[in-house]
Amino acid sequence: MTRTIAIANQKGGVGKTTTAINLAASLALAEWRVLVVDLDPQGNATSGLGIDKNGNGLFVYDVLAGGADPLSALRRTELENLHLLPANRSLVGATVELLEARDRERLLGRALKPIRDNYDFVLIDCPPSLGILTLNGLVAADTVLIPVQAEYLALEGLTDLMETIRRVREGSNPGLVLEGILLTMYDERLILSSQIRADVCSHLGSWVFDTFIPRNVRLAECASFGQPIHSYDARCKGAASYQSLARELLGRCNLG
Amino acid sequence: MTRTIAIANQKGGVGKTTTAINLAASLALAEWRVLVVDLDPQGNATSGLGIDKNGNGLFVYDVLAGGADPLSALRRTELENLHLLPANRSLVGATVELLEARDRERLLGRALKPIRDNYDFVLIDCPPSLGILTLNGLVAADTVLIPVQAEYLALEGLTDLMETIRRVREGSNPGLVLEGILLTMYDERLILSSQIRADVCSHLGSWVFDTFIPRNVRLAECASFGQPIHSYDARCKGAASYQSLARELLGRCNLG
Ligand SMILES: Nc1ncnc2c1ncn2[C@@H]1O[C@H](COP(=O)(O)OP(=O)(O)OP(=O)(O)O)[C@@H](O)[C@H]1O
Ligand SMILES: Nc1ncnc2c1ncn2[C@@H]1O[C@H](COP(=O)(O)OP(=O)(O)OP(=O)(O)O)[C@@H](O)[C@H]1O
Ligand SMILES: [Mg+2]
Ligand SMILES: [Mg+2]
Repeated sequence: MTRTIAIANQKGGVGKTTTAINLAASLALAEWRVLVVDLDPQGNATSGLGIDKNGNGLFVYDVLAGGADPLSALRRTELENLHLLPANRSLVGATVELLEARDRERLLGRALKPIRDNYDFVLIDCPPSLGILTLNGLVAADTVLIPVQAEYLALEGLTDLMETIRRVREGSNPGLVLEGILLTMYDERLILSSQIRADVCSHLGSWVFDTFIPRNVRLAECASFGQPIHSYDARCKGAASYQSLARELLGRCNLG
Repeated sequence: MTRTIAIANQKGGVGKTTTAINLAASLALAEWRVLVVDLDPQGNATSGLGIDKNGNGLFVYDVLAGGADPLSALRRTELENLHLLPANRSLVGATVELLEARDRERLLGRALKPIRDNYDFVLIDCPPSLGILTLNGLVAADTVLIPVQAEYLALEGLTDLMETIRRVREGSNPGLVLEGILLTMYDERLILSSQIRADVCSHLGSWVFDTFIPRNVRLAECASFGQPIHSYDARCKGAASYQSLARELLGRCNLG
């Protein structure tokens, strides 16, 4: 039974892409079959997995707006069990084009249907907005994983995001539930980090993953080499924290 | 002669809002009259300047899509010379509505015309995307200031942003030029920071501000108190770096 998880937060720079890549890699290394869908015109998940955004081949734009076969747009990555549906700048145009399509928020869900069963997990990396692309991600997903940077401005947008998820549940995707809230870039030396953690836990309690991701420069460095953290530095705190997240996620799905 | 500066970068979390608020405050403390325009539905510049996003009164959405008088939407802040055109979640709806308007990318420029001459500087805080709101910011602006986090993923989007600026210059705003590239969250202890700085300087040389903004938790903390850094902790490195940026900016405009 495939589990499709949208990784979303309209606040920018909170660790959506870093989580999509490294959670996917942790699951793939544990022999689960994983698909990452890059839904951000920036294409950071695409380059972070070592795929050339300016190269030939099909991208998610061709599948969403051009009706291309999703199977022909899939890319292999350096990890056996990890495939990618890549994105690039062509997706910028899609935001206007998708708005004019019928059933515009269901295009991704429809495109993934023929390929979804080949995977145990599908992780969708959403852009930093609540526009039509993120809406497509939320409608196509079973659950939503929300990375929250342990800083004040990242807390601000949580209510808007929860409101959007509620509306998607009442409208196009009645089965949508929260997978969990993941604290990222947590710096144990800072009072701010522990204050935010206390705040998030008091409001959202059991939704907050026990695992939190520490601030760790190796996670920022690995992106420039197009590698998940496990290939770049498997012994660092960043790699360990994403593996612990994968174990916790599997435990929540009774798959561990 | 008013100078309108769009603070833009589609990469999320690179310090756009933190720069808009604290550069504006530094200029206002030096007796320049400054207007901050919050163009992000997240409304982080609005709350970062202590204004209630859920309160009464008019917001930038009412001015852009509802034809309200911009003068009646302006808010005072705790700093005498600093006014704000606030934003809130209502702006999310505008992205669809603005797309259907005639001259859709000129709406902000037109709205600012009657009030712009009351200020020496207008700083526009753009959302993390290259959509219709950022386009309005670029068309309304004289120059663009691009905050770049000293990390790899923030470099990736620079070419797309420069391409977008070039197209706006060839289309709706022939006078648009680059104000400069500002390195943010620079951590002198990390090799990654100095590598990125060397990379940016080799490609963009004289466009890069001499001033860079160090990573400084006080800058993250002050946002939760709705205060610019100068009111929260005037002696920290964050406050000093934004004041040095203001001086450098004034020097570039021969206003120092
Ligand atoms: N735990 C971490 N420790 C240190 N740096 C991190 C960590 N997680 C992410 N980063 C870095 O922080 C920046 C923001 O992360 P990332 O790009 O994954 O966020 P995002 O939410 O996907 O951003 P966007 O909103 O632009 O899509 C990147 O430069 C990334 O390399
Ligand atoms: N120099 C700095 N040192 C430490 N933290 C910083 C610094 N500048 C910004 N921050 C923090 O980093 C986070 C991102 O900054 P900010 O929100 O200003 O970026 P942004 O580009 O406006 O984000 P968005 O793309 O969501 O609009 C915030 O939590 C902010 O408080
Ligand atoms: Mg991302
Ligand atoms: Mg911002």
